[in-house]
Amino acid sequence: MTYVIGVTHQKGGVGKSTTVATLGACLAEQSGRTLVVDLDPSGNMTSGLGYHPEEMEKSIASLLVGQEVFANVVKSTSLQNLDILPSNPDLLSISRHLFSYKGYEFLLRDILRRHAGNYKWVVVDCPPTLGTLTITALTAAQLAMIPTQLEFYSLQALDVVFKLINMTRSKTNPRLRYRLLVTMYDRRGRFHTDILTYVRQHYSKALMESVIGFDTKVRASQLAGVPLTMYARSSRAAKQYRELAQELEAYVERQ
Amino acid sequence: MTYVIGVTHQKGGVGKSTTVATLGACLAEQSGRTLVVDLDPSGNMTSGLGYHPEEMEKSIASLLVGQEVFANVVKSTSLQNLDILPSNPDLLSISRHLFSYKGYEFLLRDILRRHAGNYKWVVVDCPPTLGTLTITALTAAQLAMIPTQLEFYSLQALDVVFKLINMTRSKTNPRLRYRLLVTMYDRRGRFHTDILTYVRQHYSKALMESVIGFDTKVRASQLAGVPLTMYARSSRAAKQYRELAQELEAYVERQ
Ligand SMILES: Nc1ncnc2c1ncn2[C@@H]1O[C@H](COP(=O)(O)OP(=O)(O)OP(=O)(O)O)[C@@H](O)[C@H]1O
Ligand SMILES: Nc1ncnc2c1ncn2[C@@H]1O[C@H](COP(=O)(O)OP(=O)(O)OP(=O)(O)O)[C@@H](O)[C@H]1O
Ligand SMILES: [Mg+2]
Ligand SMILES: [Mg+2]
Repeated sequence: MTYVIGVTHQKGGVGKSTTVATLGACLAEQSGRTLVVDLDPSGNMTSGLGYHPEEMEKSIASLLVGQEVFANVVKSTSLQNLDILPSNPDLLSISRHLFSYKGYEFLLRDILRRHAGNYKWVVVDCPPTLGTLTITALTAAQLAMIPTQLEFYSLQALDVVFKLINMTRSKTNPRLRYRLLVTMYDRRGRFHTDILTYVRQHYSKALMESVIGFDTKVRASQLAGVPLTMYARSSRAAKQYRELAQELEAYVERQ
Repeated sequence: MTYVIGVTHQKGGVGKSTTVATLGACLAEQSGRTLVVDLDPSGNMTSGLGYHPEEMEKSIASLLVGQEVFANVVKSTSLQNLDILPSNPDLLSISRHLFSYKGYEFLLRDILRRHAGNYKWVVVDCPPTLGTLTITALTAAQLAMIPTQLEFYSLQALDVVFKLINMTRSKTNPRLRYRLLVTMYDRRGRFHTDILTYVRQHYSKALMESVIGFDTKVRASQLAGVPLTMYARSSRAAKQYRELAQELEAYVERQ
């Protein structure tokens, strides 16, 4: 049974793309065949795994509108057990036209049901807007993972993300659940520590136990276009993402 | 003569909203009457100045579609000389329908020409997508300011921002110029320092001299809903944004 995770947040720069690439790498290493999907027209996640989005002739965009078949779009990565459906700039114009396509919400779900059956995990990166691309990811997912920084702007935007999740649950995907993931936690000073206490109280049931700390190795690995688990295997963030992968496996087994 | 600055970048979390609120406050303090405009449906900039976007009955959204007049939407802030056109959640659905509105690109420009003549500066916040709202801001602006972190994902997205600026220049606003602003510069370690050297060489003519450092007082002021220049007057980032305001004044005088 394939388990699909959609990684979303309207707030920009909270670590969505970093989480999809790094969590995907950890699941591939320790759990089973994993597919990461880049639904962000900016293509950050695609480039973080070593590809150049603007050179991708075939991307998830052509798959969504039925111009390409899955086998021609999916690519292997530098990691065994990890494949990618890459993004490219075409995704921007596709996202604008999807609205007028009846049943667009189910496009990704149907593609994954038909072609991703032999993957244990699928992890989908979303852009920082709650538009059509995010809706197709949430309709396809069993879990919406919401990376969030311990900062006011990130937390303020959570309400509208929850609204979209509830709307998706009632319209296209009744099984959708969600979990928050704290990212870029800065242990220096009290600012983040105080907010973490508030978040643990306020969102207790929905919060992943794993916390991802601030780690400059993340940035260096993205500059190199190499997954963090290869670039800096024993870095703090790589360990924390491995813990997150284990926590997710246990969470899914309990379902 | 009113000078309009649009603050934009497709990359999320680079400091767009922080720059509009803080630069707006500095221009109001040291230069003249300033209007900040929140074109981001998430409303971060509106809340950073102490308002609650979801409580704003009237916002820039109703102004753009002609349902409200300027005088009923504009609000004063806790700072003298600084007014705001706030955002609210309606902006999300407006942004989707603007595409089909002939000449939508000129809506904000025309509103500012008609009603903002007695402001010296107008600074506009944009969402992290290059859609209709960003296009209306770039059409109204003399300068596109692009805050960018010294990180691969931020720099990678610059090409598509430049493309949109060039497109706007040829279609709706021939006078548009652009400048990059380095934000959240982390002086610890070599990672940012090395990239700053590269950026200074690669984008030399387009780079503002002022650099905004990483400063946790920024986050604390946003949690408090108070402009940084009031919340932590002598903080490093407040000083750097004041320097930026001075640099802009000199830049505009040279034009
Ligand atoms: N744990 C971490 N430690 C340090 N830096 C990090 C960490 N996670 C992410 N970053 C950096 O923070 C920035 C934002 O991360 P990322 O691009 O993954 O966020 P995003 O939510 O995908 O952004 P967008 O909204 O633009 O899609 C990137 O430059 C990335 O390198
Ligand atoms: N100079 C700074 N020092 C420390 N933190 C900062 C600084 N500037 C911005 N931040 C923090 O970084 C985060 C991102 O900033 P901000 O929300 O202004 O970016 P943005 O580009 O407007 O994001 P979005 O793409 O979501 O609109 C915020 O939590 C903010 O508090
Ligand atoms: Mg991203
Ligand atoms: Mg913003």
